[in-house]
Amino acid sequence: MRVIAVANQKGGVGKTATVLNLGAALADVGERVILVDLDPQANLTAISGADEVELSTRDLVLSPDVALRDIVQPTPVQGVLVAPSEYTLAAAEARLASEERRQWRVADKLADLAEGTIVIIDTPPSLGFLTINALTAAAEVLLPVQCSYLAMKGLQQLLRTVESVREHGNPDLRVLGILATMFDGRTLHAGEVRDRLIAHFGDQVFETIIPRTVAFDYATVAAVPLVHYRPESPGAQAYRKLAQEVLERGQAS
Amino acid sequence: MRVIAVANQKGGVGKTATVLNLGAALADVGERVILVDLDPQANLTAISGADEVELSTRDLVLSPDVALRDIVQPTPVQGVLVAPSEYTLAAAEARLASEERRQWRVADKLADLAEGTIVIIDTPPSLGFLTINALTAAAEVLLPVQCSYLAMKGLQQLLRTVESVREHGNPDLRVLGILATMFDGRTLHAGEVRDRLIAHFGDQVFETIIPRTVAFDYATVAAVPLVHYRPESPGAQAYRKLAQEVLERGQAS
Ligand SMILES: Nc1ncnc2c1ncn2[C@@H]1O[C@H](COP(=O)(O)OP(=O)(O)OP(=O)(O)O)[C@@H](O)[C@H]1O
Ligand SMILES: Nc1ncnc2c1ncn2[C@@H]1O[C@H](COP(=O)(O)OP(=O)(O)OP(=O)(O)O)[C@@H](O)[C@H]1O
Ligand SMILES: [Mg+2]
Ligand SMILES: [Mg+2]
Repeated sequence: MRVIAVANQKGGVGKTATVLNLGAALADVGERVILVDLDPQANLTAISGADEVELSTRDLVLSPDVALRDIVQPTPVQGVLVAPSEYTLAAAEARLASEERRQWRVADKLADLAEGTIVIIDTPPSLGFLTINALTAAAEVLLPVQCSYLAMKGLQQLLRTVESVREHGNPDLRVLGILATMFDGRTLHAGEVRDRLIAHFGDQVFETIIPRTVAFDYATVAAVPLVHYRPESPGAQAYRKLAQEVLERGQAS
Repeated sequence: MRVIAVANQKGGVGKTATVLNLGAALADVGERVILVDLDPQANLTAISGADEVELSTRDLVLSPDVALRDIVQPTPVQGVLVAPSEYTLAAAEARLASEERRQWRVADKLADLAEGTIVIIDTPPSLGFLTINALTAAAEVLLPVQCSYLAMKGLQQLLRTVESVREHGNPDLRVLGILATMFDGRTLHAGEVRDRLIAHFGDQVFETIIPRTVAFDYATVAAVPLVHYRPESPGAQAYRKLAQEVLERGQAS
């Protein structure tokens, strides 16, 4: 079993698009995938067609009796289940403010999954309680990074948070990789930023580059991952290539 | 005096770029501007060159004795001051969890500003404590909206939050306007989304459209607002036009 958190506190850098499309691409090559929505804004949930939510990740986090199998729902993608969220998840942090093991809530619920399952966790644009839960539950973290200047600054703080989670309870957590997203090939700027990422982080940076393309928005409107909506588009091909890199890096460890 | 909150819980839709460039464009036509950073990620603070922060919005929110004049710093833009933030602001919410008037912390500190000042508040990508403080302190809220499908969904929840703030303590709060940002003119999609915004919200939607252009990233690297870094670029012209609309809408009320 692999548990991968997708995290970056900067907003709108492609976390949700990555969880959705990486998940679909892995399922398309035979993997069993569970996508866990830990963002109260529930974008992943909405695009996965799971808007009628009875039990959600809010219940998973707050109620000891609720297991992951009680909340998962099918998605339009064969082989992909989703554990949906809803906006009441935002109140979970305050409800758990004085509780024991508050950062282990998600980890405890992933303990007894079937062998060979790949869990991918979507996180909100913050380094708060929910993201810490995701990082504590995961063995691997994938960092989508938009190729812009602000993204580099945020990455340093994000990596400090990853280090802090390793020291305070999850020493197994490692960086699966850094993914250049929303790459605008028409400009020099994006390439310069990615070069700087590689200079700094070497082969932690995935070879795959996710191009900026409007096809992602059309796929969102259709509530279908781009890898299914337009399988031959550059964005879809990139996420299939990412899936291969993720599988290879999983075997190497 | 005018207090304008810039808010949208979706990440990366141009909140900070709008605060920065609208503020600079207003100062360029003679207005006195204070930018207030209420985001613990402190992007506005960093781009305003205020990285050496002693007292910040965290102290403004937590300490009764700290006034706005104690924390504001000059910026590279004549006529624009910044009230900087830093990541410790993220802990403020938990510190105030049981306090009285916790949503009035910023409002109380804006009470005695000079006539004619325009305060613009930058907010984090969430509908939590800090955004509620901004909406409670402001008389007007500007909503930057990226022209994509997810943006429309988020807008409804954002407007419900605005309504809730009006009912629970700030009946003066009104929507100053809805701003189409990161508009990709090369595609049909952006225009369709903006048409839908206008169909739904009529003349709440600003006439100004902020185009998507890589010049914003170059300006960020230079730590200068685009309206100063490349005054003749389409993005700079758009924010100057927005400043005019903001001034006109202020007189109408
Ligand atoms: N490669 C891409 N090219 C163009 N648009 C993209 C791309 N990836 C994602 N998008 C779109 O950009 C917007 C932001 O992407 P997404 O929601 O995946 O980011 P996020 O990091 O999850 O945002 P948040 O921080 O708000 O959760 C969405 O409308 C999405 O459809
Ligand atoms: N019109 C535009 N065209 C191209 N890039 C832009 C534009 N406006 C902003 N950007 C860039 O896009 C990124 C996101 O913008 P910005 O930080 O202003 O959004 P935000 O809503 O404040 O994000 P967050 O939710 O993380 O606070 C930044 O790197 C910024 O420089
Ligand atoms: Mg997301
Ligand atoms: Mg911002």
